[in-house]
Amino acid sequence: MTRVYALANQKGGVGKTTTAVNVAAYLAAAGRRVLVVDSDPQANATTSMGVTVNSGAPSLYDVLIGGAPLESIIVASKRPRLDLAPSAPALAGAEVEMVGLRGREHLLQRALGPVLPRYDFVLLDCPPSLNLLTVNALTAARDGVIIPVQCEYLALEGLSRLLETIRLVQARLNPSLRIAGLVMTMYDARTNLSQQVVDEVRRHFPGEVFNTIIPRSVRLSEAPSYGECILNYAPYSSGATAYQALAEEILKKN
Amino acid sequence: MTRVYALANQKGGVGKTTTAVNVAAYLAAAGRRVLVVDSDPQANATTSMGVTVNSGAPSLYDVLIGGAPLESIIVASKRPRLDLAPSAPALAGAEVEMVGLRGREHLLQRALGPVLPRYDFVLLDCPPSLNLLTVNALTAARDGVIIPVQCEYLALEGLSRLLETIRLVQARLNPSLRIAGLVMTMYDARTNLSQQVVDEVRRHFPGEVFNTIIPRSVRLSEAPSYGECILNYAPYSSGATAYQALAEEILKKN
Ligand SMILES: Nc1ncnc2c1ncn2[C@@H]1O[C@H](COP(=O)(O)OP(=O)(O)OP(=O)(O)O)[C@@H](O)[C@H]1O
Ligand SMILES: Nc1ncnc2c1ncn2[C@@H]1O[C@H](COP(=O)(O)OP(=O)(O)OP(=O)(O)O)[C@@H](O)[C@H]1O
Ligand SMILES: [Mg+2]
Ligand SMILES: [Mg+2]
Repeated sequence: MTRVYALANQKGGVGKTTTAVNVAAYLAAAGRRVLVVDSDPQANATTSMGVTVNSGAPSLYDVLIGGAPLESIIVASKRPRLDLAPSAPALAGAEVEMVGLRGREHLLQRALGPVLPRYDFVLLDCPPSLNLLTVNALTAARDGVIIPVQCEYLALEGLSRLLETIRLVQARLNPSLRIAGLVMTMYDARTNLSQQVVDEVRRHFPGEVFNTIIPRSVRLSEAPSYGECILNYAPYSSGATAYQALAEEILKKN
Repeated sequence: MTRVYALANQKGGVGKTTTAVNVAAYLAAAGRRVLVVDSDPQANATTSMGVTVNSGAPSLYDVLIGGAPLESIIVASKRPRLDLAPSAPALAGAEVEMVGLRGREHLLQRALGPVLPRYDFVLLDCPPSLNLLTVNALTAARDGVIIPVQCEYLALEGLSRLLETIRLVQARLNPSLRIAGLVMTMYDARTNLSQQVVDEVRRHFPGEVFNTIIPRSVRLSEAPSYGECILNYAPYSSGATAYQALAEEILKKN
């Protein structure tokens, strides 16, 4: 049974894309067939996986607005068993264009249907907002939402709004939506702040925070400039071992 | 003549709020009268300035959607000569509600008109997207947009899209919109990546990058948890001296 997760948090720069791309790579390395869907107009997941962002090439825009089948835009990544449904800048305009479409919140869920049998995991990378693109991902995420939480004070602030949106989507669009887990990211052991934030999040979400904490590691921020996941770029770095451990936790979670 | 700047970049977590709040504090400390307008539903600028985010209290939502005068929501901050027009979670819904309003891109510009004479500087903090809230800020920003750019590879990617949006707003909504400057943020001297990104941005934007580079400093990320700007929280930290220098550069720019 294919597991579909959304990576969502409207707070910007918390590690949604980095988590989606690197967890996907380790799941594929563990023998699973994995699809990453980039539903952010910034197309950072597309770039991070080494695929050129080309405003003329087929992208998720053509699927959501043009009605093209999802498999017509899927491309292979550099790693075996890891595919990508790329984004493009045109997706920024999709928001307004989707508002008028019937079943506008279910567009991604419907597009995913025919390709699910080909994958064991689907990871949906979201933009930093609670807009229609993110709602589409939350509606399609039948196994839940993975919430990256940066170990910073301001990142705590937005969690209650995210939970409210999740509750709304659960009530109206996707009854099986739940929190698959919160992932603490960019942990800096040299500061007290990081540990304070981790403790606070564990207190508010008992039992829902992944054990694996992702440390701040410059290798993780360098890898996208080479179009590589951390497994290819710096497999022995602290960021790599953390994402490997997180992928293993997700595999065990079934 | 009041100077109005927008702090915008659709890439998330690059330091828009941190720059708006701390530059505002140093401009006020230099004797200027300053207003920060928080147009992000996350309300991070509101929290960072020590104002409680309260979904029932008057906020920018009441101004943009309810037509309330801007001065009815303005509150004083802890520092003299520094005021805030607070945000609230309700602003997240404003996007859809504004789409149908006449002159929807000019709502903030019109609301600012009557209060401008009371201030020397107005800083508009934007959410991490190129939506109607950000377009409103770009339309109101008659002195230009200050673009925080995180010293990370992925932060480079989105700049061309931001420039396109600025060009569109310039052509159709605010002919005086220009780039007031790019601010390099979260510079980490221990990595090569930061310097590479700085060099790249200076190459692409000759003469438009502020000399001041904001270093990564944990004090800057701790300050919001006390509702304090860096000037109050850690005035001798590297982050504080950098934002002081940036405020001086902005003062000289006229
Ligand atoms: N653990 C980490 N250590 C160091 N840098 C990191 C780490 N995780 C992510 N980064 C870097 O921090 C920045 C933000 O991460 P990322 O882009 O994955 O966040 P995001 O939540 O997807 O952002 P957005 O809200 O813009 O979509 C990127 O430049 C990325 O390379
Ligand atoms: N120079 C710095 N050094 C260390 N931490 C910083 C620095 N600047 C900002 N931060 C922290 O990094 C995080 C992101 O910064 P901030 O919230 O200001 O960015 P933003 O662009 O406003 O984010 P968003 O896109 O969500 O609005 C915050 O937790 C902030 O406290
Ligand atoms: Mg992202
Ligand atoms: Mg912000």
